[in-house]
Amino acid sequence: VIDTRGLSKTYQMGRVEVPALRDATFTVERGEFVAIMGASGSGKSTLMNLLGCLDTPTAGEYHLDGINTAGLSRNAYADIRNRKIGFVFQGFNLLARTSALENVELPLLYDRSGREFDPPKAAQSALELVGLGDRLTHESNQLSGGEQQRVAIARALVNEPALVLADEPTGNLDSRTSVEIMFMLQGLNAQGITILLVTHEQDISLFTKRIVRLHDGRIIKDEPVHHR
Amino acid sequence: VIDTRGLSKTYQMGRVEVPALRDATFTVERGEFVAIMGASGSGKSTLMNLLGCLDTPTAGEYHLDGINTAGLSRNAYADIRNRKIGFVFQGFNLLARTSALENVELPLLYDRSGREFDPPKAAQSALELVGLGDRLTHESNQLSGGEQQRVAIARALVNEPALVLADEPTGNLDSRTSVEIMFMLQGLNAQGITILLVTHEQDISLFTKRIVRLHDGRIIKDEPVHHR
Ligand SMILES: Nc1ncnc2c1ncn2[C@@H]1O[C@H](COP(=O)(O)OP(=O)(O)OP(=O)(O)O)[C@@H](O)[C@H]1O
Ligand SMILES: Nc1ncnc2c1ncn2[C@@H]1O[C@H](COP(=O)(O)OP(=O)(O)OP(=O)(O)O)[C@@H](O)[C@H]1O
Ligand SMILES: [Mg+2]
Ligand SMILES: [Mg+2]
Repeated sequence: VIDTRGLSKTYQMGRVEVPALRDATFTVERGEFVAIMGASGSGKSTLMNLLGCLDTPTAGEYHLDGINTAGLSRNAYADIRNRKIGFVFQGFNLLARTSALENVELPLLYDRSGREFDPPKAAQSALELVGLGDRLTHESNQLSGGEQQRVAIARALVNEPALVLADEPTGNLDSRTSVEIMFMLQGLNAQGITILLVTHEQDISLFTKRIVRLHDGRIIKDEPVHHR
Repeated sequence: VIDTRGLSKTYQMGRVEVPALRDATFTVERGEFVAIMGASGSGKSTLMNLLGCLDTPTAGEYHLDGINTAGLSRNAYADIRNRKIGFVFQGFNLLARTSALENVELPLLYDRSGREFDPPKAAQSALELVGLGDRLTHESNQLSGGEQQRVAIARALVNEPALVLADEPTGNLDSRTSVEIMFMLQGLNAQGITILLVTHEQDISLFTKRIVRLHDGRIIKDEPVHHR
């Protein structure tokens, strides 16, 4: 599903260069469940944004499902994103003054894959899956931090993507709610959905099957989770 | 420092009432270090916003430093906040298109306590204290999630408040950076600064001296941290 070679991203700030990701080479097969870990500022979100086709690399290659993303137009990039990828943003990225239900319906309104969806019904069941069945009408600023985070998770899952990229999906959740979300993600993975999940919590990484560790923009470790 | 009696907050959404905080009665003395814990949606941020004079209760009393906050005008509320309280927001609340340094200087530009500050110097040392000495010129969207969170922490500390209210200050930080922040907060507490900190992580609560646990808007537990 994911194949990167020498993937790099250097941010340009005036004359200063910030090499956020350097030379990342790794492969993820269909159905894997991978945790991306590393210190604050080590390049995790930068990597996730490249894998989610939300940003373009400054060097290296990224093949998604065998397609070389370098050759794609902006529209093709957006199209791949909407069809194949569910992205959970570290900052949630919910629309303000919009209800939880409407936020989660949004991807279905843009879906052009030809699949049949009933947006309000699909959105409601995605919100029930993350424990927010009683918060459907709340707007983003009428929800707690962890509730907003769970709306962002529901939105990423609602159009049944083949690949889920979740950036710190449990950062604002208490342990019990985090475990519920991780069991839910394990269930999706058991159905064949490929999941990459950034986390800084050791306990959360133990729900996955492989850990890729970043340090200063480089992959320094890539090994299976041992306790299984 | 903090004395609440029957403190309650019910949000009104059209005809629906959401009782986020019910009957919270507790006292915090000067120099205490308290963790506020509880499930997602249990009322932690609602309580912190009331204690930080960012919102007004729908019932009950809150005395801050012996002053009954019910009798205060909006200006007096803002004045107390700027002088006495450093607030770390769960969503960071940084100004966009503004550098880390300028974000941290902001409280000093509004400070009317008469204390002498050198804003750029004070802001730089606050950012160095949280490990961001090399990110002073980055704007908010040029910083990682955990770096933004640390700018929010530095901003709350820069005008040397007597009371620090931190809402999930380590939610986006890796373990090592979290520990550095907790050691830094313990150091401030040892100098007599009163700290209330919302966290969902058990490990983080062990750096504090007392845990107040919320469940569905009520205080169900309030006890010292045992291992000390
Ligand atoms: N403005 C609002 N209008 C209506 N309901 C609200 C509003 N703000 C919060 N709520 C609700 O009140 C409850 C408590 O919210 P609060 O933000 O205090 O929770 P929390 O304990 O901080 O949760 P988290 O750990 O997820 O941040 C939540 O269930 C939320 O949906
Ligand atoms: N647009 C940008 N311009 C300049 N520098 C940036 C930009 N975005 C990120 N950076 C820098 O690149 C580095 C990596 O950022 P990234 O967001 O990938 O880290 P991260 O591993 O996700 O961290 P965190 O765990 O704190 O979320 C950071 O040090 C950050 O300051
Ligand atoms: Mg990040
Ligand atoms: Mg909260």
